[in-house]
Amino acid sequence: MIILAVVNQKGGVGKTTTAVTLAHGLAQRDYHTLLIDLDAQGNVADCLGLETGNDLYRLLFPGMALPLAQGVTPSGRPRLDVVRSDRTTTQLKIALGAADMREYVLDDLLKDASYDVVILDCAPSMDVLHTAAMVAAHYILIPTRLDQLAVKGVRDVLTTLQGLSRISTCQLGAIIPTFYDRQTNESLLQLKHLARHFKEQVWPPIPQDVHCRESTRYGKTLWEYAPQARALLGYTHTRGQSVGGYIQM
Amino acid sequence: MIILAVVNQKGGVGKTTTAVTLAHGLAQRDYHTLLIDLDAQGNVADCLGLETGNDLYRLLFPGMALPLAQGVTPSGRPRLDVVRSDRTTTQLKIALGAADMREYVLDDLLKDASYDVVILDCAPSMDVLHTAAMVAAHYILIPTRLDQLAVKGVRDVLTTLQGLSRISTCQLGAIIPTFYDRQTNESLLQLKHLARHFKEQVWPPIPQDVHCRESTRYGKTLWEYAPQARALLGYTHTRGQSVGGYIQM
Ligand SMILES: Nc1ncnc2c1ncn2[C@@H]1O[C@H](COP(=O)(O)OP(=O)(O)OP(=O)(O)O)[C@@H](O)[C@H]1O
Ligand SMILES: Nc1ncnc2c1ncn2[C@@H]1O[C@H](COP(=O)(O)OP(=O)(O)OP(=O)(O)O)[C@@H](O)[C@H]1O
Ligand SMILES: [Mg+2]
Ligand SMILES: [Mg+2]
Repeated sequence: MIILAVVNQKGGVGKTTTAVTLAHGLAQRDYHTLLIDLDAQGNVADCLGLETGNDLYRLLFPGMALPLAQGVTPSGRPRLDVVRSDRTTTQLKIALGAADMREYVLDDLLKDASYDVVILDCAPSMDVLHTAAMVAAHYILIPTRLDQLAVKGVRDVLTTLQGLSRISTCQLGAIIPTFYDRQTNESLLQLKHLARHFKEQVWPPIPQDVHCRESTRYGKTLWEYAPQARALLGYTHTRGQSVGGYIQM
Repeated sequence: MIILAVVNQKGGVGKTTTAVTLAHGLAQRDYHTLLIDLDAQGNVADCLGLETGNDLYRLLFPGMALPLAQGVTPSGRPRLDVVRSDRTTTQLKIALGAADMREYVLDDLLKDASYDVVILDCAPSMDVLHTAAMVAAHYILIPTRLDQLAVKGVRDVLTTLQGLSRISTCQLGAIIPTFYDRQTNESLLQLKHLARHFKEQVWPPIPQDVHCRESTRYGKTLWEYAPQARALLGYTHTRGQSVGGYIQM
């Protein structure tokens, strides 16, 4: 079983879009996948067209600790299960703040899980669940918009990861540039800046694509709503080979 | 003195851009303005071309409580002072979590302040500083992208505000649609949806404008970097009158 955490303290960079698109993509390729929402906004459920719910609260609240199987919600897509969040996740974070061994709550929850892949969608803040995700995960994926503040967010995540090295073996999986817009200079400039610093850890970019916003409105994943979307297939170059897009995953 | 809090739990909707642009705009119109960064990312300092710093930590850490005047940093622009944040703001939040009367820390800090306007830039998370900001503020401004998840964030903020009515007299000031892109249907659809629900509390939109990202790279405000930027002046209609943009504030 592989555990991936999708993180960036910077907000609105495409964490949830990446987590949902990746999770459904893997489920379609026969991987048994669990997607866990660690954000009180409950956006994972919104993107899948589900009601938000207190699954995470019921699974992790100190002293309650339900077995994983009792807290999981079917997503309505084959081989994809979900642990939903809602406003109760804010209460959960407050309660965990004072609990012993709080960094290991997700590690413990997933110990006996029987999935091929688990994907953790993090909130845009350095909180107790963010730390627990980086302790439980094998790799982190860092989506980033191509702007100065989001790229700074990438460095912040890597600093936090280094600070956890005594209790976590998690490594950087990939940096995923999102909202890539070929027309503007600024995108290209920041992409070059990322590639210079992080070299092959930077994946080809995900194009800016209005289908992402539209699919959320219909509660469908990109694979269901617009299988030909640029955000999935990337840009096609003159030689016919395509670069970027979620399909490269 | 008027205190405004710029909030939306949804990330990347333009909170910091709105807070910095508004603060500098007011300072240029002779209002003595204080801008406080409540987010551990420290993006307010980045947008003003300053080093991030632990001003907020030194002002609010339980038991330390420096007087406001000793924690404020000059912004380098006339009539605009700043209280910066950095990673220490994360430690501050943990310490405040256990403190008595934590909801009033900002109210107490600003009691004797001698500014015309104070602007609070909030992090994208429902934490102790977020609550304290909504207790200290007279009005909240809610920037929102024109997509389903950010608009849901607007309703979340208003639910939180209602929940605080016993300890706060803060009211909704305005909902500010950002990243408005006339070409896409999705922007128009969500704008109409907002206007239907919130009526005259929705301000004319702020156009999508690459100058926002570029100005951050140079550490300049929009007023300094691109005074003719569309995000400032809005769209000009055929009859010559302009709609939207930060200038309407
Ligand atoms: N490549 C893209 N092109 C255009 N829009 C996108 C793209 N990726 C995501 N979006 C849209 O941008 C908005 C923000 O994305 P998303 O919610 O995934 O970011 P996030 O990092 O999870 O945000 P938060 O920090 O609030 O958790 C969503 O409405 C989404 O549909
Ligand atoms: N109207 C706009 N058009 C284009 N880009 C914009 C606009 N407003 C803000 N931006 C850019 O989008 C990015 C995100 O904006 P900003 O950091 O202000 O959002 P935020 O809500 O404060 O994010 P966070 O939730 O992380 O605090 C920044 O790089 C900013 O320059
Ligand atoms: Mg998200
Ligand atoms: Mg911000």
